[in-house]
Amino acid sequence: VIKIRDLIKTYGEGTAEVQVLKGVDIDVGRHEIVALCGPSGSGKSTLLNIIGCLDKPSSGTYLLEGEDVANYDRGAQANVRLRKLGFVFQSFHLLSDQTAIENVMLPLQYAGVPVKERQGRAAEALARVELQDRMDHRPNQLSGGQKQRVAIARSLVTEPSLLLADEPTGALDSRTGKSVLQLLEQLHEERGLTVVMVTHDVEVAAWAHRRIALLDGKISA
Amino acid sequence: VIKIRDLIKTYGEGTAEVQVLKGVDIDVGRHEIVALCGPSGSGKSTLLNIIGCLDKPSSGTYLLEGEDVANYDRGAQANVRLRKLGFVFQSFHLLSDQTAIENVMLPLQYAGVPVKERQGRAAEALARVELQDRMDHRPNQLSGGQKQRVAIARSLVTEPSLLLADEPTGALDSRTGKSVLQLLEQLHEERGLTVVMVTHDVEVAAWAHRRIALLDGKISA
Ligand SMILES: Nc1ncnc2c1ncn2[C@@H]1O[C@H](COP(=O)(O)OP(=O)(O)OP(=O)(O)O)[C@@H](O)[C@H]1O
Ligand SMILES: Nc1ncnc2c1ncn2[C@@H]1O[C@H](COP(=O)(O)OP(=O)(O)OP(=O)(O)O)[C@@H](O)[C@H]1O
Ligand SMILES: [Mg+2]
Ligand SMILES: [Mg+2]
Repeated sequence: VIKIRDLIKTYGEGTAEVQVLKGVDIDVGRHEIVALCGPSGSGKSTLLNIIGCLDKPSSGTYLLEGEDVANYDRGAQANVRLRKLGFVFQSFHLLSDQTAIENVMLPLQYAGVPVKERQGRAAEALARVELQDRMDHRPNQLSGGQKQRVAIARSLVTEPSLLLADEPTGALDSRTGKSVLQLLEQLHEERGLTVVMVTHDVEVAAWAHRRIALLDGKISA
Repeated sequence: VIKIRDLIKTYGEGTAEVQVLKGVDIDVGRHEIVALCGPSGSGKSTLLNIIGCLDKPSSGTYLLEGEDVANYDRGAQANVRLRKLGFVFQSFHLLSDQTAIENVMLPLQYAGVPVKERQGRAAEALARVELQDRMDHRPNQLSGGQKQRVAIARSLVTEPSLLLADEPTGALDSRTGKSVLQLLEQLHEERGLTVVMVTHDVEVAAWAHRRIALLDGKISA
């Protein structure tokens, strides 16, 4: 599903240049659940954003289900994301002027799903993360963990085959975090969902099938 | 230091009314390190915001170092925060158009500290959270855990006697999180810092002197 070779990502220029990813190789197979771990600032979000076609590498190759996406333009990247991916951002990126259910309906709208079906699917996605009582709240009327769960619901509502999640349980208490993992487990069994998740949580990393450690921009395990 | 009785916080009206805090009593003594724990949505951030004079209760009393702050107006609240508190927000609230060091200098500017001293103290605060190499980066050039550490540095730069922190290690890996706790431990020993921190992390809660559990808007332990 994911094949990455010699990935390099550099920010800035001249004396301000920072090489964040220093030649990364990654393989993720269909239906795998992979945890990406590493210290703060090691490059995990940067790597996940490139995998999620939200950013481009400075150099290197990236094949997503055999498609050579590393050098796609913005329009093509958006197209890949809509067709194939769900993404949970480290800082959620919800629209502040829309309710929880409106935020979750948005990807379905981009996919051309009719409004009645959008509403039903979004409501169901929110119920699965225990937010049925918060559907009409806007982000500033939600707790940190509730916002995170809206972001999770939004990432799954289009039924993607690949979920990319940046610290998806970071704002959740232990019980709520476990129930999110159970949801992903269930989708994995029912639909063969492939998951790459960044996590600091040792228990979440242990739950995954495999762990990849990133240290100072390089894979160390 | 903190004396709270019968605290109630309600949002919304009529059928949309949500009673988030349902009569909370809390005492925090000088130099105590208290962890506030509870499920997602239980009211922890709401309670911490009231303690931090960022919000007002719907009813109940709150004495901060003997000062009756529950019904202060916005100007008086801002004054209390500047004089007494450091606050680490769950979503950091950094200024996106300012660098890390400028963000950390800001509270000192409000406190009337001269610019050379502001720069020195802000640089030192950032060094203590291991961000000496990221001082001139703006928030969108920082990782999640780096932003969190900037927020921590900013909360401590005015040398407050009371630190209120909403999930201050939530975005940090285990080692970086421990070094933040060591910093707080050190400030506690050197200056008698009092700390109330919301946390989902069992190890952070264990490190505190005492734990308060919030369940559905009420203290349960
Ligand atoms: N402005 C608001 N209007 C209506 N309800 C609100 C508002 N702000 C917060 N709430 C509700 O208050 C409850 C408590 O929110 P709070 O942010 O205090 O929870 P929390 O314990 O910090 O949760 P988390 O661990 O997820 O951060 C939540 O159920 C939330 O939906
Ligand atoms: N636009 C940018 N310009 C310069 N440096 C950047 C930029 N974006 C990120 N960085 C740097 O790249 C490094 C990696 O960032 P990244 O967000 O990938 O880390 P991370 O592993 O996700 O960390 P965390 O666990 O704290 O979220 C950091 O040191 C950060 O300062
Ligand atoms: Mg990150
Ligand atoms: Mg909270």
